[in-house]
Amino acid sequence: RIPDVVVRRMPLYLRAVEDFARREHEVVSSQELGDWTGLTPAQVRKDFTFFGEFGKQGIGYNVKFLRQQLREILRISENVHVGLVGFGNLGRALAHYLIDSHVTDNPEFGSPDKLRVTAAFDVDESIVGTDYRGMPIFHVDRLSEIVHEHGIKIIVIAVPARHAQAVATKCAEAGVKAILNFAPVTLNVPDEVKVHHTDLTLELQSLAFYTA
Amino acid sequence: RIPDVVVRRMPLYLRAVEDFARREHEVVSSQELGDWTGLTPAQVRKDFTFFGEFGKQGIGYNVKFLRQQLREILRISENVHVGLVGFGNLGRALAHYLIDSHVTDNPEFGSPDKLRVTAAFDVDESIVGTDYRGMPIFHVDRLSEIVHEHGIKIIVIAVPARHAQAVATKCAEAGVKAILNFAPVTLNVPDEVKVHHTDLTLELQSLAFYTA
Ligand SMILES: NC(=O)c1ccc[n+]([C@@H]2O[C@H](COP(=O)([O-])OP(=O)(O)OC[C@H]3O[C@@H](n4cnc5c(N)ncnc54)[C@H](O)[C@@H]3O)[C@@H](O)[C@H]2O)c1
Ligand SMILES: NC(=O)c1ccc[n+]([C@@H]2O[C@H](COP(=O)([O-])OP(=O)(O)OC[C@H]3O[C@@H](n4cnc5c(N)ncnc54)[C@H](O)[C@@H]3O)[C@@H](O)[C@H]2O)c1
Repeated sequence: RIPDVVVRRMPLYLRAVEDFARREHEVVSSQELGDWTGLTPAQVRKDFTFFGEFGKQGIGYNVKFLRQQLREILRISENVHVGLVGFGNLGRALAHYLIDSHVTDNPEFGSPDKLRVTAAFDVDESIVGTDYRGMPIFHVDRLSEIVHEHGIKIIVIAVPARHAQAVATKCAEAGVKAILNFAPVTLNVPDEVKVHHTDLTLELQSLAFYTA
Repeated sequence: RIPDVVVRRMPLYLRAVEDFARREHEVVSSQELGDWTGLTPAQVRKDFTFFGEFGKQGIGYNVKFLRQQLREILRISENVHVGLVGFGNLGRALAHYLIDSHVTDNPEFGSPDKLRVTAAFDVDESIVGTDYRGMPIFHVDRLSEIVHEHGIKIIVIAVPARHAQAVATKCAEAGVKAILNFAPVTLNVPDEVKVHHTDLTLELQSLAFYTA
């Protein structure tokens, strides 16, 4: 079992390796990867040991090989379907970002093409049955049916805090594997469902340091 | 100078220490802090060396002393004023979250009381001049004037990508110290302005790992 905190760092390592590949480096050391991601070289090496052999320690990692390994680990080349529960302010902003943003001209940003938001869910009768740029908005009662039909593996929860647990339970029952939770509550789900919680106040808090 | 990636980890260390304090631990080791935050004990010790002496290595860190030090570093007890530029989908969701959310009953969530969003800015004439739960919405042309009047130190940028750089430049000229940028563009600002970029697709990408 790979610790979740290591998995969370993998997209960052992939961005670093993509950047070294763009700059035509053949080899990259754990020191260089550490400098790019802000970790000690020992932390980089320790993280990589969870995934088997990535390259010869002596002269560093082969950039092309490492990139391919990381892309496979993160299933970058597979279509991963995402569902969005809650189409309020945050839900609309996320849909706007995930559906429109990979048209940005900057390769560093924009959602990876293969992460597609294929459906949204809500309870508000005035938006259920409509669509956003081709993405249908269903009533949340149809979550299980649509998760199976669309092969949705990840659900983003953007509902008010008091409704988040009920939504998470529905997701687990529907066979969803992973949840990105924005509501400020700790969700109880079975072990086989992975929950990541995201909190923008952590970002703001670290910025307070610079306000001296 | 403390590396920014270390500063970004400080709120996480603070949450860990608050949790140990809640569970009435007197002392906490770098191993325990590492387990909680998902870092190696060596990474924890290395991060802490940037801030001077936090405690005797032998038996670990005194929880109360470490908590106080971290709260001082992150200016937790000072009122830090935040401005929000862009009051569209994301701006409204952030205001809703930062203004309403610290009424949540769960101490682990909710924005730190002292980070207060005191003003929003936009260009849309239909919302300029109105307010959201007491927070006034000004025209972005008044950014510099309001930043001084309110003593705003941090700006959150939630405008479309093509307008983000112009907003960042206005912020730097107005003396803003730190920017949390949501737009998918790299901002050019003078060195004394700190920019953190947040990207929800990194979170989604790491979750793709669990969809096997
Ligand atoms: N973690 C963060 O940093 C952060 C930032 C912003 C918002 N949030 C959180 O995100 C959530 C959404 O915020 P918002 O501003 O978009 O709220 P909102 O009220 O604008 O939108 C919520 C939407 O959820 C829908 N809804 C309610 N119950 C539902 C259910 N059972 N199933 C499906 N849909 C349901 C509502 O109809 C509405 O459309 C809140 O929990 C908020 O605290 C977190
Ligand atoms: N990083 C992420 O993960 C993430 C997630 C969601 C959205 N976003 C980004 O956040 C930004 C906002 O998204 P949204 O869905 O809220 O867009 P939106 O179009 O709903 O809102 C944008 C708002 O900015 C205002 N605006 C435009 N130009 C302005 C200017 N010069 N000064 C002040 N206000 C101005 C508009 O009037 C509007 O109210 C976009 O850049 C989007 O890509 C990023």
